[in-house]
Amino acid sequence: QKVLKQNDVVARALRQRFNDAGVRVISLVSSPGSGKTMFLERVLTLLAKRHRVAALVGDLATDNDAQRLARSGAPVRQIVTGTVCHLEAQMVQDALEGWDLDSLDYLFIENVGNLVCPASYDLGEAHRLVLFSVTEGEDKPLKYPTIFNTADVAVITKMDLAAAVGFDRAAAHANILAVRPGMQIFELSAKTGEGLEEWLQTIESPQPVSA
Amino acid sequence: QKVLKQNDVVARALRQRFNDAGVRVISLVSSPGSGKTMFLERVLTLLAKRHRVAALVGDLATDNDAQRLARSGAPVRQIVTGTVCHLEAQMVQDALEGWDLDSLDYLFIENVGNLVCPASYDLGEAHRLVLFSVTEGEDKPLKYPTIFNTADVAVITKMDLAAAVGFDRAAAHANILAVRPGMQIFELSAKTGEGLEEWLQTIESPQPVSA
Ligand SMILES: Nc1nc2c(ncn2[C@@H]2O[C@H](COP(=O)(O)OP(=O)(O)OP(=O)(O)O)[C@@H](O)[C@H]2O)c(=O)[nH]1
Ligand SMILES: Nc1nc2c(ncn2[C@@H]2O[C@H](COP(=O)(O)OP(=O)(O)OP(=O)(O)O)[C@@H](O)[C@H]2O)c(=O)[nH]1
Ligand SMILES: [Mg+2]
Ligand SMILES: [Mg+2]
Ligand SMILES: [Zn+2]
Ligand SMILES: [Zn+2]
Repeated sequence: QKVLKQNDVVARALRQRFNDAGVRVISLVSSPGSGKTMFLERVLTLLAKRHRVAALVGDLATDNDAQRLARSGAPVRQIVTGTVCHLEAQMVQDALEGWDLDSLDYLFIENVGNLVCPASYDLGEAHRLVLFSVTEGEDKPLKYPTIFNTADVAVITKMDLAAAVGFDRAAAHANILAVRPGMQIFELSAKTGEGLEEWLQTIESPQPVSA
Repeated sequence: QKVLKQNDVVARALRQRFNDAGVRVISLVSSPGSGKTMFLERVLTLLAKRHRVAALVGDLATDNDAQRLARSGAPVRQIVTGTVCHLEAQMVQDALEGWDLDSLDYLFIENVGNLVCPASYDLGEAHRLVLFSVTEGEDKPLKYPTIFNTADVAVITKMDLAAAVGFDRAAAHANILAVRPGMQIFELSAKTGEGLEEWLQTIESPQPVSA
């Protein structure tokens, strides 16, 4: 008898709502400072030209990230979590109040910077990205396996710094595949734009992105 | 009537034990990958020449960090927390089993990489460092205020990369002081060794380091 956590009940209802409205929902998790917001700034700006996009972003304090994302012109809302170190489905549901999901093609959800708790909270998204910057060490997938196990795709960020930090690309890939065999891995730089188009093509393709 | 959390009871007892044994206990918190282990590798190697040092390190999985720290020759133990994203005083007490604290001058405790939960768990340490690398963005103190509020000193790491990432030193200092006025801030690179001696002098000075 599987006891559905309260969060899973709300997440399932959200997923149904998203599917009914035809909104593709993509969430991002990472360590603090791995580059979620900078990545989204680029993605929202590029996608907003061709699609109807919006974003939610969670942080313990400040609305700094929402202000940065709002520069893209897309509707953005900040979820201030206070002391909670992850987003929950209920917070997402509350934050969507008054938004017409039928008028959206994409909704991005940036989670609180944390490589642990966010892994256990389904937000109703169709697709979850785990970002991992070249500056934080190639061992993160081995040390924080669950966040990689519960994501669909890994995105290695800040590739423009790879040479400066002596990033060991083979080790990083091997570590990701050790905890999540077959995981799709993208490499990009939100600063230079390198690699961004390859990832965008996967979400703009006609076939739906499965969880 | 202040209800002491169970953790606080254990932490108080540990602090008493540390004081009685004359061991100076210093803990480190940060985001994943900010450089706690590399900093400690250097510090243990330098201090082991003149003092009796040991270390405990917490991670969800692997003993990678303990292996790296053990290269210094100091006794090191890994605490594998499984799914718990922070260290607790009880884990520290259990890990110290069989160690003779009277034979130590310094004990370092590296916490799990996480800018949230570790702030609420006293480990009995006399001194807590929050590390913050130049690569993760100058806004971290504003977005994760509690971890800065509960630390004694801030250490800005990876200063050798400051120019490459366009690190805004003034903004970082202003943000730290906004959430923790008067906080002592050190800047260093564990890679080049720059700035390390300045910090070491503060812990090797004759007067005890207060919490
Ligand atoms: N060189 C370089 N720096 C980057 C890149 N992406 C982000 N950064 C920098 O990394 C730091 C953190 O970036 P953010 O986008 O704020 O990271 P975040 O994951 O959203 O951080 P939190 O929301 O606090 O968890 C900032 O100083 C950015 O300028 C990149 O592709 N290349
Ligand atoms: N350039 C440079 N890189 C550093 C420095 N300190 C650490 N690093 C790099 O940063 C990455 C992470 O360093 P670690 O020491 O493993 O970080 P940590 O905080 O112990 O990581 P967790 O234990 O997983 O939270 C590694 O790739 C290190 O080589 C430094 O001073 N300069
Ligand atoms: Mg952000
Ligand atoms: Mg470490
Ligand atoms: Zn949490
Ligand atoms: Zn925790």
